Formats: sequence, structure tokens, C-alpha cells
Amino acid sequence: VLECTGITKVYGSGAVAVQALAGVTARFLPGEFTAVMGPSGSGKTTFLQVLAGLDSPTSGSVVIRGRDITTMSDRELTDLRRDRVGFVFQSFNLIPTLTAEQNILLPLRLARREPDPGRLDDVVRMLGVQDRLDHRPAQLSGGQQQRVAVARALLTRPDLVFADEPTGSLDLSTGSALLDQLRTACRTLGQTIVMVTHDPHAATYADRVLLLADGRIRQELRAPDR
Amino acid sequence: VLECTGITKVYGSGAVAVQALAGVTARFLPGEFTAVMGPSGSGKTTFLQVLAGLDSPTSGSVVIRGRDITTMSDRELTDLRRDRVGFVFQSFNLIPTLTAEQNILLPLRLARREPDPGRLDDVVRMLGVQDRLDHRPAQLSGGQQQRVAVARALLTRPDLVFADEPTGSLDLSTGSALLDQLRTACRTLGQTIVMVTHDPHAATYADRVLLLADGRIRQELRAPDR
Ligand SMILES: Nc1ncnc2c1ncn2[C@@H]1O[C@H](COP(=O)(O)OP(=O)(O)OP(=O)(O)O)[C@@H](O)[C@H]1O
Ligand SMILES: Nc1ncnc2c1ncn2[C@@H]1O[C@H](COP(=O)(O)OP(=O)(O)OP(=O)(O)O)[C@@H](O)[C@H]1O
Ligand SMILES: [Mg+2]
Ligand SMILES: [Mg+2]
Repeated sequence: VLECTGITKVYGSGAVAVQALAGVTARFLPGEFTAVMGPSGSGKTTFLQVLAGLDSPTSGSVVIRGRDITTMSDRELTDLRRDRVGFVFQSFNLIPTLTAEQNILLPLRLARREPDPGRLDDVVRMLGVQDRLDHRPAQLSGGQQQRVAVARALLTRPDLVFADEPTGSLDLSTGSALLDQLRTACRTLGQTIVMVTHDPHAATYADRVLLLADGRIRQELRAPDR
Repeated sequence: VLECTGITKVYGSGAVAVQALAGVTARFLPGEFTAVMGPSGSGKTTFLQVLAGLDSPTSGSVVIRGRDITTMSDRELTDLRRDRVGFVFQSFNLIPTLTAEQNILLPLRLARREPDPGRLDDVVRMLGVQDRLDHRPAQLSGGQQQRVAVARALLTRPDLVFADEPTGSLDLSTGSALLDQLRTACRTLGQTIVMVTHDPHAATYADRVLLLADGRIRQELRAPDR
């Protein structure tokens, strides 16, 4: 459902150029849960942003459901992301002036679709933020903000979910519950999940782990039974 | 060097009041490294902000070097924080328009003190951000931003260091190196460190762990040899 070939990404130019990705090729199947791990600064966030069409690679192609997104117009890309992609950002990117509930519903409103109140209720209860819906981000703890960002990404059940360290601000039991829900969404809804994590425990919920270092995939690890 | 007695903190009022802290009493000694753990939303960030004088408690007192900070004027509190306290925020709070280096030097500049170039160089190399000093926060990875925030807090070797999940965005080896440096600063410089963490591995670097739940300290754990 998603593949990338020969992705490179260079930031800046000349003496201060940073080669964030140096040739990455990968395929992601329906229902597959992939973890991406690697040292700080190895290119994981850049990788996710290029795969999700939030940033363009310097070279290489990204194909989603048969279409090369690197050649799409801005308009087509925006529509595709709105309909097919959920993204949990490493620093959450919540709108400070909106409440938690408004933040969660925002992508749906932008798509001019009606929220399904039953679905909203399920998602917020699943993430344990049901009694913080009228708080703004500044009135939430770090872990509550993170869970609101996850709810926003999962609400519409998008085909592709990109999660950049979704349990980084959560205690072990809240984080494990979230990872369980992600894995279930893969199994039962056929969603494709790509999750960056620094936490080896979180990686155990995935079907495979891609190890990134210096902008390249060094190794792919798979548990024996998957 | 630091103690708090009967700290409560209520946000909001009436039907939407949130009791973030419900009576916390604790003492912190020179050279002591304390970890604070607990579920998401249990009051850890609120606790740190009250201890550091960044927020005022609803009731109770906080005494730093014999002075009750809850009765200080804003001016005295600002001076005390500037001279005695380093704070690493859960969401870093870097200034987006300044470079990494400018962010790290900012507290010193505000105190109208001259940076010691040797000290700056030591701190940035210790945290591995020496070749990102002219990047602005948006041009840094999540873990690099976190390390810049830590450098800013440690530069002046303050007596009291409050760190809100300082390794949340770091891979295991970068995080372990940082924790090692924090522990060394306690042992050799006599700094007092209070670190919120969700990571049990990070807690092993501390002398003791305070477990917070529902705004109270439930338990104190100490390793046998400390
Ligand atoms: N300005 C505010 N107004 C209302 N409630 C608030 C405000 N700030 C925090 N809270 C609430 O106070 C409680 C404690 O928040 P705090 O940020 O201290 O938790 P925490 O233990 O640091 O959590 P985490 O591990 O998720 O960072 C949370 O339930 C939060 O929703
Ligand atoms: N806009 C930019 N301009 C210049 N360099 C950048 C920019 N954005 C990122 N970088 C650099 O690209 C490299 C990869 O960054 P990226 O955010 O992908 O790392 P990461 O693996 O997600 O790290 P972390 O685990 O710390 O979040 C880093 O060395 C970073 O400094
Ligand atoms: Mg990142
Ligand atoms: Mg917190």
C-alpha cells in the first residue's frame, strides 16, 4: 500500500548541508505494524514526513496506492493526506487556541465531514482523555497532549498511520494500552502503521523493526512468529 | 537545600476544578539525585513547577536555602531562579527565532553575565550538539532540541536542577550518557537534581524515587546502597 525507493533528503546547502536521508527503500503492506528505531538525529522524523507527503525528498519516489506522491500537485496531496493519512507528530502540533475536542475533530471539519459522536466517544475513552475534552493544550499534562494528538490521528480510521514516538510522554501502563490499540487496529481494520520509537518495549508490539542510522536503513528485524 | 510542606495546587474553580496536587511534603539535600515517577496526569510537572517557583501553590510553602519562595516578590523570585535554578521543560520551550547556541546562552545573557567559552564548549560536547549550534529549533531533531534544552539548564551549574523527562526523546545510549552526566554533577559539584521520568531505566541513576499518584507522594524508594 506504501513504498519508497531511493529516498534522499538534504537540508540546507553548501557548507552547512545536512544529509538527513541517504538512500532509503522500503515497502509497507496492509495490516502491517512497522517500528522504526535509531539514534537521535538519524533521520527517523524526516523519513516519516517524506512517507506521509509532509515533506518532499531531494530525490527518490514515494508511491501510495499506486500513485507517486512526489509528482502530485499540492491540492492532490492535501486531499490524499486528508483522506488516507493520520499523523502523530513528535511535538504533537496541537492548536493552542482550540480545546482538546476541537483539536481532535479538526481534520474531519477541514474535510467537511460530519463527526460520528459514537466514534469520537470510543476514541477518547480508549485513550483516557474523556474528562479533559474542554481543556486547551496548555491545561493538559504532557501525556494528555500526546494522547489528544493520537486521537486526532486515529479518529477517521485512515489507511496509513504515521506515529512519531507516540508513547514518549506516557507512563508504562498508559503507553502499553495505546500500543495494544494500535496493534488491534492493524489486525482488525487492516490499517498500516509506521511508528518511530526509542523504546524497545514499544517495538515489541510491531511486526518488524527497521533500524535507521546516518540516514540509511541498516537492518530489518522480525520476530520469529510474524 | 530545598523543602516543601503541604503543597496543594488546584487549577480552575467550581465544577471544572482540577486538584493537581493534594498535599505534598518533601526534602531535597545537596548532592542528592531524586527521580519522580507516576502515571500521566498525576501532577509531576505541576510539582516541579511549584518547587522551582515557576508556579505558585494554592496552599503550602516552598523553602529554598532558608527562604520561603511563596512569599517572595516577583523580582526576588526572578533573581533567585536566575542564580540558583536550571529547568528542563517537558516540551523544551526553546525560542524558535534563536539558534541553539543563542538559546543555550540566553539565561546567562539575561543575568548580564559573560559566557565562559570553555564551559559552553564542554557542555555542548558533553551533550553531542556541537555541530548544530547555528541551527534554529525547527532545524533540529526532537532529541537534539531536548539536548539543547538540557545544555541551557546546566550551563551555569545551578544549585538546583529540575528536569521534566530529560531523556523522553532520546535513544538509549544518548539518554544513558546524559543521565551519567547528571549523576556526576551531583557527586562532584554537589548539585541537587529532581528529575521526572517515565523510564524505569532512567530512575536507576537516581539515589531515590518518589512515586506520585493523584497529586500525592505514595511511596519513596531507595536503592539499598544509597
Ligand atoms: N492550566 C491547567 N488547567 C486545568 N488543569 C490543568 C492545568 N494544567 C494541568 N492540569 C491538569 O492537572 C493534572 C496534572 O498535570 P501535570 O502536568 O502535573 O501531570 P504530569 O504528571 O506531569 O503528567 P504527564 O506524565 O502526562 O506529563 C492533569 O490532570 C492536567 O489535566
Ligand atoms: N530544517 C532542517 N535544516 C537543517 N537540518 C535539519 C533540519 N531538520 C532536521 N535536520 C537535521 O537532520 C537530521 C535528522 O533529523 P530527524 O529529525 O529526522 O532525526 P530523528 O531521527 O527524528 O531524531 P530524534 O530521535 O532526535 O527525534 C538531524 O541531524 C537534524 O539536525
Ligand atoms: Mg525525531
Ligand atoms: Mg508532565
